[in-house]
Amino acid sequence: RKKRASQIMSRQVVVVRPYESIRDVAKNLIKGGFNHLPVVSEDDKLVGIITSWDISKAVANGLVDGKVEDIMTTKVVCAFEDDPIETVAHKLKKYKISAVPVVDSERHVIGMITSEDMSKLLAKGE
Amino acid sequence: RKKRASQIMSRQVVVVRPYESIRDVAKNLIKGGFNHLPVVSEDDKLVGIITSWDISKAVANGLVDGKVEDIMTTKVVCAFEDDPIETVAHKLKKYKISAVPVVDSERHVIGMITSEDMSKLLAKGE
Ligand SMILES: C[S@@+](CC[C@H](N)C(=O)[O-])C[C@H]1O[C@@H](n2cnc3c(N)ncnc32)[C@H](O)[C@@H]1O
Ligand SMILES: C[S@@+](CC[C@H](N)C(=O)[O-])C[C@H]1O[C@@H](n2cnc3c(N)ncnc32)[C@H](O)[C@@H]1O
Repeated sequence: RKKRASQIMSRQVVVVRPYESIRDVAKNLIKGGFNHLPVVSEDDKLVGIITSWDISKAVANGLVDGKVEDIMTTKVVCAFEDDPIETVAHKLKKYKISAVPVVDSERHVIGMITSEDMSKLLAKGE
Repeated sequence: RKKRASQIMSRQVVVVRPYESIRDVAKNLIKGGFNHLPVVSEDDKLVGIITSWDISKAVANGLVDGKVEDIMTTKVVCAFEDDPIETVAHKLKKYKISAVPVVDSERHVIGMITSEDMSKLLAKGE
């Protein structure tokens, strides 16, 4: 009965690398229609997260010609596949964030949960 | 028992005008720590919405030197004070958006609800 992260996470996750340009990341967000992108290293391990908020910050500071690694957040709040939904919601609330990557024991990204996914659980008929 | 929009909306809403610059809007989003800003006319009526996603789109298209009215969304999905929470969640899901302004009968903005506010309702202890 109790829903877990694996049941609501999106599994088709687009990732970016630290050396990519902010402009290319912006194009990825628009093409995908989402706001968050996990940043992974050469061996596909999670090393950061970059969001449309970070890109807005780059605009505010006149830094849009930079790279992902210049503006990404490195201390990433994550979720695990079998986290109960209440735990995921608690993490979003505590850190005032709108998405958490779901990682496996080796820190590979296996999914993404956004506050929009959480809100869908409250929509009528759910 | 049934929660309504008025109970979870934030009431301190920062608004912007159509003629303001994209750079100034970005500064507003960063200062406030949020992603959405309602756009209002001279007589404080809702005429659009601009988000960090729109700013990312401006970065993708090389348009960051423009104005709010160049990139804002004009057909705004809104909520009303006595909308049940399920209705608000349904609107967010249907239009694939992460926030709705709450307006009164004269289209004045009296609050804002984000998918983060919705997600908080699922956090343990709620
Ligand atoms: C603190 S939030 C404030 C705005 C809004 N609450 C949101 O989440 O977009 C924005 C910052 O949170 C960071 N962030 C987003 N998701 C994160 C996560 N899962 N772990 C750590 N930081 C994250 C972003 O990189 C960005 O710098
Ligand atoms: C379609 S969503 C896709 C990304 C993500 N779901 C989000 O909401 O940020 C992004 C677009 O939705 C628009 N938008 C956000 N809130 C809206 C609302 N309440 N009514 C109409 N459009 C809205 C923004 O202006 C932006 O152009």
